[in-house]
Amino acid sequence: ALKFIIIGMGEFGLSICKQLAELHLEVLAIDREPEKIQIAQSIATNAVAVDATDENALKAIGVNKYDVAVVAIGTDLEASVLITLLLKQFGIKKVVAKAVTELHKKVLLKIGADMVVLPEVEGGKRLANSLVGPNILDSFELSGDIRYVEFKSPKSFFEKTISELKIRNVYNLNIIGIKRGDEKVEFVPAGDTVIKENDILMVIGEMNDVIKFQEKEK
Amino acid sequence: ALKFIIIGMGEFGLSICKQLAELHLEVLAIDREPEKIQIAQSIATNAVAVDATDENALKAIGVNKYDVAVVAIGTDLEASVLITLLLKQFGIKKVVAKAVTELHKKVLLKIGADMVVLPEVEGGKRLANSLVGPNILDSFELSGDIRYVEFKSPKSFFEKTISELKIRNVYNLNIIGIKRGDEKVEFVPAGDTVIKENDILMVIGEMNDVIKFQEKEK
Ligand SMILES: Nc1ncnc2c1ncn2[C@@H]1O[C@H](COP(=O)(O)OP(=O)(O)OP(=O)(O)O)[C@@H](O)[C@H]1O
Ligand SMILES: Nc1ncnc2c1ncn2[C@@H]1O[C@H](COP(=O)(O)OP(=O)(O)OP(=O)(O)O)[C@@H](O)[C@H]1O
Repeated sequence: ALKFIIIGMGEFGLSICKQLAELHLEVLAIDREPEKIQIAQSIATNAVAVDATDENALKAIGVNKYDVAVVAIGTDLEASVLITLLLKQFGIKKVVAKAVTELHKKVLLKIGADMVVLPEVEGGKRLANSLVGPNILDSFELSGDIRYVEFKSPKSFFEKTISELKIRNVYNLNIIGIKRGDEKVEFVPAGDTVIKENDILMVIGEMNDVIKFQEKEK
Repeated sequence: ALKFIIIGMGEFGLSICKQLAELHLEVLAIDREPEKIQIAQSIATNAVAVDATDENALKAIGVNKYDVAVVAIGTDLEASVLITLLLKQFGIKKVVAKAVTELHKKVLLKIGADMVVLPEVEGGKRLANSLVGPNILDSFELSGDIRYVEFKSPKSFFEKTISELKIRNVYNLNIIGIKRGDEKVEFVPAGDTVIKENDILMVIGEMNDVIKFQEKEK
């Protein structure tokens, strides 16, 4: 199983530790502040207070034994760049770094980060997409050009079957699930499924088609 | 069409403005710092420098005319609580607030926020999920109990059809799309589709089933 090292116990780093621990994975938490390590102790497999820009300290912890590292430091670009460089030097296969701006991201990718995430920017985009239609409950990019949208069934859909509505033909969207009250989700529903009032439709499709539908919906 | 007011031009708030503007929606950007408003001017429909805790200033801008407001202030809980309260008082139907911790979230919900988002915490959880398997390219909660996973087709799947693999029966997962190189995504592929090396499988299912599959994968 993969072994993880997370550096920087801000809300982002701590949340990563929590989720990995919940999946029963081995995770080492690093932060230079003892109080942050105190909190991380009860969450991560191990937690050590060190300054991650200190090459000797990293060596002493044996960072080279880890498969994946996340540099979860947002405010100090210099530190996150230096730490990323050191971790790649130590041979860690996958180093993910947090960035706050697109410029930070460019720098981190140039110096060797395998992946860069911007939780604030990505979260803002996702929230915006979910707010554009009163019927839209959630909406985000699945990947590349594909978007997922979850919305309350519009009145015009009530009591019609999926085939009848020709959703694929008319809207170029695909219904991949229907949520009905507390019932289990019906995944990839059959064409003769009748859409009811209060059904929540889970749809995927290409960006342009989903946006067209969202704009039509609002 | 809905009219939006975004208060707080940090990376999160600014990103919301960008995305709404890209969808051709009317958005007013608010921040008390003029330099932040300078940046927002080129992105939002309108941008005004005011202290959003000032009830008279909010009245003067005519906040009551807006349908959706986002209070994108993370570090100052007092300010975000006060602003949320004022916006609800002014009659804005949907007020979304950013929070940094779960405790902040509880407070904001109690005082009337319609929705609270934690971009750092949610981003951390999502990143963790996408890191757990070497073949897993992305993974996140679609909603409630349902998770989406994108992963490189495992060797054991090559040259077999979807029906043959009995993915629904064996893993209780649903293939909702296949990405093959630069080709368009094939949504809801037919059961006789043959899975090839390098295919990226887009799968949805309930949390437990996806986690079981992910743990088996790693
Ligand atoms: N050189 C370093 N070595 C180890 N830990 C560090 C180093 N520099 C910063 N940190 C730690 O990284 C953590 C996150 O730093 P950051 O400045 O990004 O905080 P933050 O913006 O509040 O994080 P978040 O947005 O995730 O809540 C802090 O707990 C800090 O102590
Ligand atoms: N009372 C207020 N009225 C208007 N704007 C405010 C008020 N208080 C704070 N802001 C603005 O909110 C913005 C975001 O504040 P915050 O302290 O959350 O910054 P941040 O953590 O850097 O944001 P982000 O994480 O989104 O980048 C700042 O630009 C700040 O000027």
